[in-house]
Amino acid sequence: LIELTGISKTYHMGEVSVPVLHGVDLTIDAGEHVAIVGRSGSGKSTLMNILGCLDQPSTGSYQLDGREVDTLDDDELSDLRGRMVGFVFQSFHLLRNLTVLQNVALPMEYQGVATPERHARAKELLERVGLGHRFDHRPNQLSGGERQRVAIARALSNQPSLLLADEPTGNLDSKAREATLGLFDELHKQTGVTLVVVTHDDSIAERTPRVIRIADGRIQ
Amino acid sequence: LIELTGISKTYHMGEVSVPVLHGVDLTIDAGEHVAIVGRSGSGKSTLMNILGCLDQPSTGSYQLDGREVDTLDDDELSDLRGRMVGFVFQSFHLLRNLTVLQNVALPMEYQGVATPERHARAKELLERVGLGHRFDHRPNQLSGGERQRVAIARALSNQPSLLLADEPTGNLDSKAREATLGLFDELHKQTGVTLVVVTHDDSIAERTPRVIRIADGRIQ
Ligand SMILES: Nc1ncnc2c1ncn2[C@@H]1O[C@H](COP(=O)(O)OP(=O)(O)OP(=O)(O)O)[C@@H](O)[C@H]1O
Ligand SMILES: Nc1ncnc2c1ncn2[C@@H]1O[C@H](COP(=O)(O)OP(=O)(O)OP(=O)(O)O)[C@@H](O)[C@H]1O
Ligand SMILES: [Mg+2]
Ligand SMILES: [Mg+2]
Repeated sequence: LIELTGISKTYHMGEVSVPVLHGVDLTIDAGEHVAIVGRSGSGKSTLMNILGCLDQPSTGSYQLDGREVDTLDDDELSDLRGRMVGFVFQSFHLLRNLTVLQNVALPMEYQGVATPERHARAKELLERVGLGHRFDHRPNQLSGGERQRVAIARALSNQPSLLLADEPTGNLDSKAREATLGLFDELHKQTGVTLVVVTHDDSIAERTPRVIRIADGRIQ
Repeated sequence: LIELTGISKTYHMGEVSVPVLHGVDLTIDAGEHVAIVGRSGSGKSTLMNILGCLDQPSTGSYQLDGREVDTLDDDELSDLRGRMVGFVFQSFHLLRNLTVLQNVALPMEYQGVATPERHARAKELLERVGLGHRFDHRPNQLSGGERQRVAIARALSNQPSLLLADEPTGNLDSKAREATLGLFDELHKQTGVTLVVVTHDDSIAERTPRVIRIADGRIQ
C-alpha cells in the first residue's frame, strides 16, 4: 500500500536549512499494523505528514495504493486523502467553533454522508471513546485527554483504509489508553485497516506486530 | 504555602452546568514535592488553574502564602502570579509570533530583568532541556516534544517558588523525560521550590514523595 523510496525532507527558514529526513526507504503492506518509535525531534511527525499527503518530501518518491503521489494535483490529493486516510494529530487540530459532535462528523460530511447517518455514527464513536456525555462541548470546554479522544473518534469517522495516529495516547490515563488501543485493534481485525502509530510508549510498541525505529531522520 | 478549603468548581455553558470539583480540601507546605494523579476528566487541570490563580473556584477558600486569593484584585493577583508561579500548561500555550528564546525570556521581561541577563538565562535553560539548537525557531517550527520542553524552560525562567506542571512529559521520549524530571529534582534540591506535578504516568508518581489521588473531582 505504501512505498517510500529515497525520501528526504529539509525545512527552510529564511536562510537556515533544517534537514530532518534522510533517504528514507519504507514499505508497508495493506493491512499491516506498525509502530514508529524514535526520540523527540527524530522526524516521526514529519514522516507521518508525508504518509498522510499533508506535506511533500524535498526529494524521493511516494507510492500510495499504486499511485505516485507527486503526480497528483491538489484536488486529486485532497480526494484521495478524504477517502482513504484517517489522521490523529499530535496536537489534535480540532475546529474550535464546532461542537465535539460536529468535529467528529466533519470528515463524513466532506464525503457526502447524509446528516442523520453521520450524526449517528459520530455519536457511536464518541461513546466508544467514553465521551457520550460531551457531545455539545466545544474543544476549549474539554480536558486534554478528552480533546485527544475527540481527535481519535474523528480519525475513525470515515472508516479509513489508512489510519495514521501520532502519539494517540500521550494525554490519556491507563483506562482510556486501553480503550483506545482496543478500539484500534478491533478496527484492524474487522476492517483490515492499515494502521501506523507513532509512539514513545514502549509498552505500546511491544504489543505492535512490527516496530520501525527512526533516529535523526533515518530508519534503522 | 497552599491551603484549599471546601473548593468547588462548576462550569456553566448556557443553561448546562458541569460540576467538576467538589469540596476539595488540600494543604501543601512550602518545599513539598507532590504528584496529582487521576483519570482523564477527573479535574486535575481545573485544580491546577485554581492553584495557579488563573481561575476562580465557584465556592471555597484558597490561601496562598498566607494571603486569601479572592480578596486580591487583578493587579495584585497578576503580580503574585508573576513573581511566584511557574506553570507548564498541558497544551503549552506558547506565543506563536515569538521565537523559542523570546518565549522563554518573556516571564523575566515582565519581572523587569535586563535583556542580556534574561537572554543568557533563557539560553541556559533551553540547553538544559536539549534545545540549544532551536533558539530561533517559532513554536510551529518545532516538534511536539520540543514545544513541551520550551514550555518547561519558560516555567522555570522566573525561578518560581511554586512550580505547577500539568502533564509535563506526555510528549517526551524516555531520555527527554528523564532530563526533565532530573531538572525538576535538581531545582527542588537547590531552591526548595514547591513542586506540584499532574501526571497519568505511574512511574512518575512512584518516584514522587507524596501522591494525591483525585477521582470525579474529589480528593481521595
Ligand atoms: N470550560 C469548560 N466548560 C465546560 N466543561 C469543562 C470546561 N473545562 C473543562 N471542562 C470539563 O471538566 C472536566 C474536568 O476537566 P479537567 O481539564 O480538569 O480534567 P483533567 O483531569 O485535567 O483531564 P485530562 O487528564 O484529560 O487532562 C472535563 O470532563 C471537562 O469536559
Ligand atoms: N516547520 C518547521 N521548520 C523548521 N524545522 C522544523 C519544522 N517542523 C519541524 N521542524 C524540526 O524538525 C525536527 C523533526 O520534527 P518532527 O515533528 O518530525 O519530530 P518528532 O519525531 O515528531 O518529535 P516529537 O516526538 O517531539 O513529536 C525537529 O527537530 C523540529 O525542530
Ligand atoms: Mg511529533
Ligand atoms: Mg488536564
